[in-house]
Amino acid sequence: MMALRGVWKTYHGPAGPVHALRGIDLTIGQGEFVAIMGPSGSGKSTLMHILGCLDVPSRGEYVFRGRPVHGMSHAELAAVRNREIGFVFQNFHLLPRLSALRNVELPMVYAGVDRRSRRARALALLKEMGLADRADHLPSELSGGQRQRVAIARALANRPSLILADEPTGALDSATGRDVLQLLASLNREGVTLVIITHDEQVGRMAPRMVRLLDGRVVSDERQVQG
Amino acid sequence: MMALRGVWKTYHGPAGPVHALRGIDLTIGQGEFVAIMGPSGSGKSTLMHILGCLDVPSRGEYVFRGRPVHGMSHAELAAVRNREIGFVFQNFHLLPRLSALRNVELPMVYAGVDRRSRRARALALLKEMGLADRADHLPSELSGGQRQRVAIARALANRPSLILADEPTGALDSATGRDVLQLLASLNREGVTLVIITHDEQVGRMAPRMVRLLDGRVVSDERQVQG
Ligand SMILES: Nc1ncnc2c1ncn2[C@@H]1O[C@H](COP(=O)(O)OP(=O)(O)OP(=O)(O)O)[C@@H](O)[C@H]1O
Ligand SMILES: Nc1ncnc2c1ncn2[C@@H]1O[C@H](COP(=O)(O)OP(=O)(O)OP(=O)(O)O)[C@@H](O)[C@H]1O
Ligand SMILES: [Mg+2]
Ligand SMILES: [Mg+2]
Repeated sequence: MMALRGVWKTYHGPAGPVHALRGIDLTIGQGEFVAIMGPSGSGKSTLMHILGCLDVPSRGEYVFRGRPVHGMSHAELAAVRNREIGFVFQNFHLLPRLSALRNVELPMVYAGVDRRSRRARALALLKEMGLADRADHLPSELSGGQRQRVAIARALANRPSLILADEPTGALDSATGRDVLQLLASLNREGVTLVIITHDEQVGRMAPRMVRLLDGRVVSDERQVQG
Repeated sequence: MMALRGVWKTYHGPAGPVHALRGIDLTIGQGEFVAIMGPSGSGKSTLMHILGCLDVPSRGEYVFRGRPVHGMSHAELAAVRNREIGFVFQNFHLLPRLSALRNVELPMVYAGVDRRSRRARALALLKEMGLADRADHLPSELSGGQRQRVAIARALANRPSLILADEPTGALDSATGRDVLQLLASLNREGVTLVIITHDEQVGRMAPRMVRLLDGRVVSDERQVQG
């Protein structure tokens, strides 16, 4: 469903060009569960932004569900992201002036879901994340791990067919992290495509497939026994 | 050097009072290395803000180096923080319009260090963090783990006698995380007091002393064999 071919991403940094991705070939099929690992700075978050149609390659092609992404208009890309993709960003990107509840409702607002249904769904998701009693708190009134869980709840709001999660358990204690991962794994068993960036080898081992980056390149791409 | 007695911290949240700390008794001596662990929302970051004189208890006392903190003026607290304490915050709190280099220099600017010395020290710290070639990048032009390392470099800038680090390796791959922890452990061997909040049991085991929080209380406080 997603095919990157010869993808480069170059930033024009203050000290000269930074080639964050250097010729990535990667195909991920519908319903797969892929872990992406690699050292800090190796290009994982950049790769996720391209997979999620949030950014465009500097070179190469990205075909998403049979459609070349560079051929899509801004409006089409925004619609694809809203309806089909759930994002958990490395630094959450919650809206600071909206409560946890409103943050989780936001993708449903854009998708045109009626008020009653989106409120019910947002509350159910927060409850699943153990945050029912934090629904009205602003992000600044939440702990780091609580913000991360709000970001996860928001990613699931529109029941996306693809979830891109950048270190979704980074701020969580192991018990809470395990609950979150089991929820994501169960969504994958229902057919949701799941791509998780992680620094945690234990988390990485849960996926049937492991892609490792180094300096903007794929250095290994392997099936693995899950454990 | 730091003694909390009967410390409560109550936030007035939108859904009613939240008792983030509920009667904390904790004494940490000069030169100790303490790990603080506990579930998401258990009060760890709140505890760190009180230890670091960034916030005041709602009830109870905090004596820092023999001086009751509630007796200090704003100016005195700011001076203590700047000269004696290095903070690594859970969400980094880098200034978005300053480069990595300038962010690391900032505590030294406040401490009155001359331009040449602070630039040399900031560059040396960034080099130690593997970020020499990112000195002029803004935080938005850095990866998550690179921002974390800039935050760590900044915490060390004024050679503080106390380092309070809230999940300092959360965004780092294991190799980079290990390097950072070894640097912090070596500072502790030189006499720096080190308090690390972590969700990672492996990181926690590196400290000779482990304090665990649950629902705003200390539930265990133990010497442990380091490993
Ligand atoms: N806007 C930008 N301008 C210049 N360089 C950038 C920019 N954004 C990212 N970079 C650089 O691109 C490289 C890849 O960044 P990316 O965020 O993809 O890494 P990552 O693998 O997610 O790292 P981490 O594990 O630390 O989160 C980094 O070296 C970073 O400094
Ligand atoms: N400004 C605030 N108003 C209301 N409640 C708050 C506020 N700040 C924090 N809280 C609540 O206080 C509790 C403790 O927060 P704290 O950030 O200390 O937790 P933590 O142990 O660091 O969690 P994590 O591991 O997720 O970072 C949380 O339940 C949080 O929702
Ligand atoms: Mg990243
Ligand atoms: Mg915290």
